Amino acid sequence: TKLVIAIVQDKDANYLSDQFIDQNVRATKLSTTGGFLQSGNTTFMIGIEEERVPEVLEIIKKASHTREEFMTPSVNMDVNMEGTTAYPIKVQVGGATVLVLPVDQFERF
Amino acid sequence: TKLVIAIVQDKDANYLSDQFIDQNVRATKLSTTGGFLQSGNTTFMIGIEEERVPEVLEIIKKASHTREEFMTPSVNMDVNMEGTTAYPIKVQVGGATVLVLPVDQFERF
Amino acid sequence: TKLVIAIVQDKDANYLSDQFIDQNVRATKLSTTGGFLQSGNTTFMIGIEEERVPEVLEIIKKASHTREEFMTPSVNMDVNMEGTTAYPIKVQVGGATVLVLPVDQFERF
Ligand SMILES: Nc1ncnc2c1ncn2[C@@H]1O[C@@H]2COP(=O)(O)O[C@H]3[C@@H](O)[C@H](n4cnc5c(N)ncnc54)O[C@@H]3COP(=O)(O)O[C@H]2[C@H]1O
Ligand SMILES: Nc1ncnc2c1ncn2[C@@H]1O[C@@H]2COP(=O)(O)O[C@H]3[C@@H](O)[C@H](n4cnc5c(N)ncnc54)O[C@@H]3COP(=O)(O)O[C@H]2[C@H]1O
Ligand SMILES: Nc1ncnc2c1ncn2[C@@H]1O[C@@H]2COP(=O)(O)O[C@H]3[C@@H](O)[C@H](n4cnc5c(N)ncnc54)O[C@@H]3COP(=O)(O)O[C@H]2[C@H]1O
Repeated sequence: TKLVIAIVQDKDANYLSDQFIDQNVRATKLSTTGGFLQSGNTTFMIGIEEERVPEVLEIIKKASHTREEFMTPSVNMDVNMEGTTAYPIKVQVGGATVLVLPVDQFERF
Repeated sequence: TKLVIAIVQDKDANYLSDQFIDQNVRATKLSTTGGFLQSGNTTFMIGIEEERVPEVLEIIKKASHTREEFMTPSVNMDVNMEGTTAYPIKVQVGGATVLVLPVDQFERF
Repeated sequence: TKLVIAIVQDKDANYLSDQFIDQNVRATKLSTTGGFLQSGNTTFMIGIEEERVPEVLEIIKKASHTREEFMTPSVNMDVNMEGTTAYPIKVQVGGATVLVLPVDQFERF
């Protein structure tokens, strides 16, 4: 057994949870805070057989890797009533930091 | 030193905490969420001398193992005023998932 | 890479966070509860290169070691209006419990 610790953005946490359920990966979720931005994020703790670690890392990567998404900034109606066109802009979202720890003993009571 | 991580049901957490105090086991508690049921549970982190690990696992097992308890379902009085008899039913409660991790260094400042 | 887990008092957490930012130490914060006093404290999780572990322990030690501070107890004005003199008293504050765990694999996605 290994313990996988994955720190992801809140916005990717629910999708990642669903992926774990689909792939029968048991997990526990913690509400955490980023040291730098001081904003909320989510940490998963996953006890998993060693031979399934690559599969779990692949699930995390697909569900929460850093990527660019187009976002249309919310336009403040007061600014310009003449039919404002809000152009979509590219922003970076997501990202996951993952640690795999050795486990001496795993028990279920 | 080893780090024991124990994930237990909220309803067993206080009793387990008391047992740790009685047996002089130092512990830190985290509020966590189950990946599958998405409901709250409790995770303990316990830094303990290696030779006391079996004792700590025994305390966790006794305090929070999966067991059947009789529960009398709360009867809604509106349903049937003719002196309802609520028969006790058997339900499964408790359960603990425990990981023991190796520790390279342990310090108190 | 190693995983440093540091449990400190809430009152030292912000100062320690700032020190980590100054020294470019990446960290994640958890709100936790002490097993004995059942009061809130803060746990940091820090994934760090092995050669920087002594430096991180030194930062934690300086920012949150057990020390004596003078505190002037808040005097309840109702008690004695004749110009109460509240003498400062020495109290113990701070303290950190730190575990360094081995890490098999570290990834950023
Ligand atoms: N080695 C490690 N150990 C423990 N936890 C770790 C870690 N590396 C990352 N994390 C956790 O993952 C979150 C996202 O990190 P990421 O590197 O994607 O995204 C980071 C990074 O792009 C940037 N950042 C963080 N520290 C920085 C620094 N000292 N200088 C410049 N940028 C920084 O700010 C973003 C948010 O950082 P924040 O601390 O709020 O939130 C972090 C932190 O909670
Ligand atoms: N894919 C699946 N298919 C069918 N049934 C499933 C399932 N995943 C979970 N269950 C069932 O649901 C219960 C609650 O799981 P949950 O993930 O909410 O809450 C879990 C989770 O927070 C934690 N946990 C269990 N195994 C874990 C692991 N390998 N790694 C990390 N956390 C684990 O302990 C809690 C209780 O686990 P426990 O095994 O006693 O009880 C589990 C199990 O009986
Ligand atoms: N059985 C006992 N008998 C007499 N006094 C006791 C005791 N257990 C704890 N104490 C005292 O109470 C303080 C607060 O403990 P608490 O468990 O609430 O809060 C603890 C706990 O959350 C964590 N901690 C300490 N040692 C730990 C360990 N080995 N494993 C996990 N968490 C630990 O660090 C916090 C501060 O610990 P610290 O040692 O500075 O300070 C401790 C210690 O001085």
